[in-house]
Amino acid sequence: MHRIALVNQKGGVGKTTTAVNLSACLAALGRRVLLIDLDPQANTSISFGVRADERQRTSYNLLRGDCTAAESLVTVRPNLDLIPANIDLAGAEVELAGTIGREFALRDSLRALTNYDYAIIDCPPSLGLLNVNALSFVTEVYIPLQCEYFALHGVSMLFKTVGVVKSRVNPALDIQGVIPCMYDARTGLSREVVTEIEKHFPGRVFKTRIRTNVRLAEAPSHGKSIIEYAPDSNGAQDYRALALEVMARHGER
Amino acid sequence: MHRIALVNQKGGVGKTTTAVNLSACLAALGRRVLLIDLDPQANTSISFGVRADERQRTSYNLLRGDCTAAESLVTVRPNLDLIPANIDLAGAEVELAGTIGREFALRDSLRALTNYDYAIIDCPPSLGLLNVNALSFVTEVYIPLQCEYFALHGVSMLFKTVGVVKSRVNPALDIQGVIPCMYDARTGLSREVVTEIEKHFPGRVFKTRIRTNVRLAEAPSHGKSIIEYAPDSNGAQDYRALALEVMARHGER
Ligand SMILES: Nc1ncnc2c1ncn2[C@@H]1O[C@H](COP(=O)(O)OP(=O)(O)OP(=O)(O)O)[C@@H](O)[C@H]1O
Ligand SMILES: Nc1ncnc2c1ncn2[C@@H]1O[C@H](COP(=O)(O)OP(=O)(O)OP(=O)(O)O)[C@@H](O)[C@H]1O
Ligand SMILES: [Mg+2]
Ligand SMILES: [Mg+2]
Repeated sequence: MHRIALVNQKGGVGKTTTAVNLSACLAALGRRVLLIDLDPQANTSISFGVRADERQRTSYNLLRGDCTAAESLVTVRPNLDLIPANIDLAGAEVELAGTIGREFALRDSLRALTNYDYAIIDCPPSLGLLNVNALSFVTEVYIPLQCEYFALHGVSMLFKTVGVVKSRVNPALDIQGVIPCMYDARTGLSREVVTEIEKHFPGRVFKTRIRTNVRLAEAPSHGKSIIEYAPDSNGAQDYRALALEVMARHGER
Repeated sequence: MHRIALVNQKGGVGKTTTAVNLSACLAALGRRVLLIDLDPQANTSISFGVRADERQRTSYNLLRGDCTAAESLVTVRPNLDLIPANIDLAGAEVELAGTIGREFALRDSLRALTNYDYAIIDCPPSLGLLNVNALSFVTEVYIPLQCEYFALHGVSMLFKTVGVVKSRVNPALDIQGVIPCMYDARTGLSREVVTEIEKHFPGRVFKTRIRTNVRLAEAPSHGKSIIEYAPDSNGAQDYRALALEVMARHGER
């Protein structure tokens, strides 16, 4: 099972949009995908129409050991299971703070789930305990980067966190990919930013640029992925292309 | 002196772009503006070309009492003084955590600075001690909201924080304004989102919509405000209109 975390402590850069649509495209291409919402804002869950406010079997309950992974699953599409989040997760960082081995709450809770080709985690915009749990479970970090002037600011803090987790807790962890998001093809700014990103991450930046496309912003309000909502849009084309690129990197297809 | 904090714990919604350009427009219209960068990412400072990494007189030093407010000022434009930030500010939350009266570090450090019409604070995307310091100093909260589906998610957390500061620490504090940012005039989504926002904040949403305009994203890389970089652009028009609306609300002009 390939384990991927979508991480960037900056907000609004495309983590959720990528979690939802990359997962949907991989599932549509026949891969079995486990999508884990680890953000108290639960945007990934809401994007699939899963409002888990009253639910007692979410990623929060999983971290606390109140339920099993199998109990927390919601099948949202063929080949696509979701572990949803809700606002209770906001308390998890404080509640787990004093626990021994608190970085491994997620990893330990997911031991029994191996029946997938991909596990993909949508992370909150921070570098706290929820992110550390994701980083202690996965082997691959993909960084969605917004193609704008400040895109690379703060990336060194992310590197530092990944480095600490790798050296102390999870030697298999690596920053494997950078996804250029919100790419505005009409202007020079996005192109300059991507050139800069490629200098910092040689060989790791995905060839696929996710272009700005209002369909991607509209789809969540309909509870649909982009390939259902607007299958011919640029957004759908780009995420299908990204899914194929991700599979190729894993030697599939 | 009118004291305004630009607050929203979500990232990438337009706080910095508004801090920079609203301040620049107010200054150009003859108001004396004190702009305070309270974000360790220092995007507001960088947008004016002020890289304060080595500087020992920043908002961080101010909070710790290492320098006076007057010593921390940088005049970036006529009528516009900046108190810059740098990454050291990331440590402030932890360092001040144990201090008695830690919410008042900013307020107390700014007592001597009254020679301005407006003090405007750019806040980081969080609800921690830096934000609490801003909220303990100002009387007005403006919330920049990105005109997208998830705009109102999480706003209740912001309300809660403002409410706690108001009741325990700063009775004069109020959420006075909501600024619709990144408004995409070509699609229905932004219009629907603003209608929703106006239901939640009757009478407080600014009439000015800040439309998406790539010039606003380009200007920071040139160290310029939008009215210098692209004075005829939609971005410049919208921020000038917002500045006039802000002044009208304060009975000016
Ligand atoms: N390529 C795109 N084109 C148009 N809109 C986009 C695109 N990618 C994302 N968006 C929109 O931008 C906003 C932010 O994106 P998203 O929620 O994916 O970011 P995020 O990194 O998950 O944010 P957060 O840190 O708050 O969780 C959303 O409204 C989303 O619909
Ligand atoms: N109206 C607009 N049109 C086009 N781009 C915009 C607009 N407003 C902001 N941007 C761009 O969107 C990105 C995020 O905006 P900004 O930095 O102002 O948000 P923020 O709320 O300060 O983010 P953070 O929480 O990370 O500090 C920046 O690259 C900015 O240049
Ligand atoms: Mg998200
Ligand atoms: Mg900012």
